[in-house]
Amino acid sequence: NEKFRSLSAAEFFYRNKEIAGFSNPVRAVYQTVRELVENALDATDSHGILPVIKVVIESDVIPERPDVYLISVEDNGIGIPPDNIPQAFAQLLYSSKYTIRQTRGMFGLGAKVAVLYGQLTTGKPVEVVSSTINSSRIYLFRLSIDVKENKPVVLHRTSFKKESGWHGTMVKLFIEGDWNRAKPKVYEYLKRTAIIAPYASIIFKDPSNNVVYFERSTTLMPRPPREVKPHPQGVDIESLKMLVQLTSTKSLKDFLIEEFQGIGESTSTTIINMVKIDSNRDPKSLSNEEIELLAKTLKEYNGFKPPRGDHLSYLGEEIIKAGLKSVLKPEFVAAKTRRPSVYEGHSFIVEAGVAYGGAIPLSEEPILLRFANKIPLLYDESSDVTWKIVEPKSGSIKWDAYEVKWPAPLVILVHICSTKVPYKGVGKESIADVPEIEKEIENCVRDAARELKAYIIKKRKEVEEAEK
Amino acid sequence: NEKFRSLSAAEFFYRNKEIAGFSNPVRAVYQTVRELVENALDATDSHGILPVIKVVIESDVIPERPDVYLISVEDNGIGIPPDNIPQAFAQLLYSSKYTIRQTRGMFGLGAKVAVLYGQLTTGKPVEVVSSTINSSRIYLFRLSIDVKENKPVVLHRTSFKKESGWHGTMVKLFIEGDWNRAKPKVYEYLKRTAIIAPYASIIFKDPSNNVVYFERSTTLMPRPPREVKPHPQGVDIESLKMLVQLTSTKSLKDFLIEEFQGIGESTSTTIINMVKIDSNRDPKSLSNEEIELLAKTLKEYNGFKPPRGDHLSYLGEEIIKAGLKSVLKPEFVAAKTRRPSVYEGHSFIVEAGVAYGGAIPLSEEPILLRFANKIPLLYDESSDVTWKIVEPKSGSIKWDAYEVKWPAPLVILVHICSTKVPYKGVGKESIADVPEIEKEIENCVRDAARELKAYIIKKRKEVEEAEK
Ligand SMILES: Nc1ncnc2c1ncn2[C@@H]1O[C@H](COP(=O)(O)OP(=O)(O)OP(=O)(O)O)[C@@H](O)[C@H]1O
Ligand SMILES: Nc1ncnc2c1ncn2[C@@H]1O[C@H](COP(=O)(O)OP(=O)(O)OP(=O)(O)O)[C@@H](O)[C@H]1O
Ligand SMILES: [Mg+2]
Ligand SMILES: [Mg+2]
Repeated sequence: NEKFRSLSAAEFFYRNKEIAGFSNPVRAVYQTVRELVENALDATDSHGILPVIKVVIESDVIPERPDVYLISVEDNGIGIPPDNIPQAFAQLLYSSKYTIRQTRGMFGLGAKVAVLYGQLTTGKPVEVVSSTINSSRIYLFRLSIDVKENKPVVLHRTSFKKESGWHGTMVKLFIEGDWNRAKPKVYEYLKRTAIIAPYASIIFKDPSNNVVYFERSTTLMPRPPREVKPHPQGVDIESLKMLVQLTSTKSLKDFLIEEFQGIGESTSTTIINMVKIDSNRDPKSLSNEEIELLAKTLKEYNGFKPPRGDHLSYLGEEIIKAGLKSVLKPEFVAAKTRRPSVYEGHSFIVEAGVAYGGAIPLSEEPILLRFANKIPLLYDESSDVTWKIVEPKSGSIKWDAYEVKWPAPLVILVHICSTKVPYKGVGKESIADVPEIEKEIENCVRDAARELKAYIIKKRKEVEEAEK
Repeated sequence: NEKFRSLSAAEFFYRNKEIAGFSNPVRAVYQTVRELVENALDATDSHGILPVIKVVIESDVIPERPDVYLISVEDNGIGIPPDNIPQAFAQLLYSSKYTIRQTRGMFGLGAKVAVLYGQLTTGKPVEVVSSTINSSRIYLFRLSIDVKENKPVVLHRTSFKKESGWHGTMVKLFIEGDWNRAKPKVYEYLKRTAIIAPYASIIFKDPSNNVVYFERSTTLMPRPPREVKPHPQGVDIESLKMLVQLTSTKSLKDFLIEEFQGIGESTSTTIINMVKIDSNRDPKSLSNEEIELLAKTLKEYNGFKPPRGDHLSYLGEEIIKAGLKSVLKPEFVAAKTRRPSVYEGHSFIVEAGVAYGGAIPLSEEPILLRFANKIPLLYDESSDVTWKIVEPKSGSIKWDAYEVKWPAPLVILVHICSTKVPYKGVGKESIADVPEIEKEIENCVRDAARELKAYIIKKRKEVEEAEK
């Protein structure tokens, strides 16, 4: 007889930690560092704070367990209110980033899966110290996760008066790992973070006591991303039902104007005439059939103002070119930031850079640097939609049409920013094949490749001239 | 001010359907078919029933919505009791497969994510008809998912007296999809299912009204997989705590013998002496430190009986060779089924086949056919740990050492069966880099490759002889 039962979210990720990127002790070190660093960056640059982040990995922290490391990450961010700390670190699917705003975090899982992995491999709780900007106290918690119930177990809680103006968060947890194999990935991650967030200062001390100071190269920070309303294009039936449930508007006309970006008085009237519903109807009185018709109409109508991108935080062509130049010392760089596009109600901006020649080594394939919401993506390159586009053999881009012959000295940087990045997995390593995004990435890389082609042709002409 | 909140599992997968394989309308058709077919196969062959599965995809089922299809899958399996049907199809993380037994399903998500995707793209409920083997009634439900609460909404329930001996399940749901692009993948999936489950009969009718009958080629079924206890090797602290909570044994000695496979009286005594805990201690009286010590000791002890594989359902070398021969018409086939190994308390068996020459076309890379628990894996090949091993340029296997020169006519089949397949993602398309599994796959492919090498050398000698 089949035994049916349900799992909590904590049990699900406990049983299937590979799904969250914790597939082996090498990856576990990398994943723990990147989840904590991404939280630290979200707590700083999304709030206009110049990030100062300290990362420490120590070995030999538990007798007779040489494979266990203590990982600590500290930031000068906005901190976490004490009432939210237990759930933030010990209840899966709990987050402050479930809004329509461009943040690195989006799942409400990262910190918790690291804590869970630490707990199941070492039995140790996580320690969190935090203080918000206006708070007069600093709070310290030691927490573990009640896996069956998916709720926090507060093992220790204390607080002390804040003497200084410190604000921020420090997270310390023990995990079983393999530092020697993880080392190159962790260093690569921090280096690429420095490229994409040149205003961040990161201090890293590794288990051999090496200290590396990734010092900020600018104090210029991009404007922080803003929270926005959904764009009506591609809004589905379910989210429309949820918006109807949550709205405080009292008429369908106001509902359309207030709950969406890009719908003004006249567009609202146009849509209402298309669905033939009274504009004064209380949105909560709409039947399921009416909501389905409204979803279908919003999806098919193509008269909306295009999605805005001013709530998104992108790099811009100058920063991309400067970053590629300083790191790669190429002969040529080009960059392109596309206008905003939209998929499923979420605006997104694709930007790309190409760097060619100079100190870049020859290779049979382009070197691809992928970023999403300013997160470096290092694993799963070949399942990423971007690789599908740029890879030389069967990719959508035929490189010889751009005068690139393999082996070639070519680096391609691609950055996608959006209020929702469609990652393939919870471990945030590759981007899914979403048609609108695939099209934009291809067009963006082609834009930059066209400049490269012009340069290669010009160079070749110069060489031919010189030979005459 | 940051707004913290929690999500239900349904909300999480609603917001992040790419994580479950529903990244675009092409993939959605494929994913819906495969999730339902895998449920049908689990309900039949895991219970000794020769599977008869009918799959129908119809178009033009909703006026003015040419992109919506009605997908129906019917099986002659064990059926679902009426009390479990609502949660089985409309509550995420609900399953009868959360046991230690080799099944295709493992997450408690597949059917629900398909229902959720159908609901958000078409607004339509799922219809389920089912009757268990001994039941005198057939039950019909129409269900939708309350996304916010992750619980079923029963829109309609009825039942009728069963006149015949019918037992099984039929699932019907509407989804937005792209049949034309999904078609080759769906057909490939059904073909490969026929290779790996030659005892199953599958009838498929597609939107053009083509009917394809994948008739069973044998009535010989492998022995159904059995549920087993965990193997003590690699048991972690958290699962040890859970076993302690659930056990009805009253002494540590009995706990070790009863709750694990591979531990008898003498091994139990040995372990108890290593941890220096009284063998009569009630397991529920163990402190956290004692459980951690026990977990560490179980992990490091290497005197356990090796994991059994007789609860696993593998193909065997004859079936693999027969399958490759009949489908590919090669010049040469070899196959190897490895002995059982274990990772994190789960036994697993790797089997591989190579087919060479004959009707196989030349290619710069091997054609890789991947299977896990008798599920064909079609997507994300390049992020699968198996591809990392066999790919010609930088894979772990240097093919020229086996006399294979590219381009070559080579097909490699790899099948992993386990009580837990470590998929990289909820969409079950590629296998994660688990060190124990990676090692076994490499050794298994090498075993088969060695036979290929001997064949190629022998053929070359015959040719050289003939030329003299
Ligand atoms: N260093 C930090 N500073 C401030 N807040 C933090 C910090 N780390 C975590 N948090 C808070 O805890 C929440 C949970 O973090 P967690 O990493 O688990 O999820 P997330 O970042 O929201 O999403 P994701 O799973 O995609 O990382 C965050 O949403 C944030 O509110
Ligand atoms: N055709 C079927 N016949 C019998 N039982 C079924 C059938 N389809 C679904 N079920 C039952 O419903 C449960 C939920 O199915 P679902 O596909 O959502 O999860 P699963 O198969 O357990 O795991 P996975 O997410 O990996 O597929 C199954 O565990 C099984 O008990
Ligand atoms: Mg996070
Ligand atoms: Mg299933």
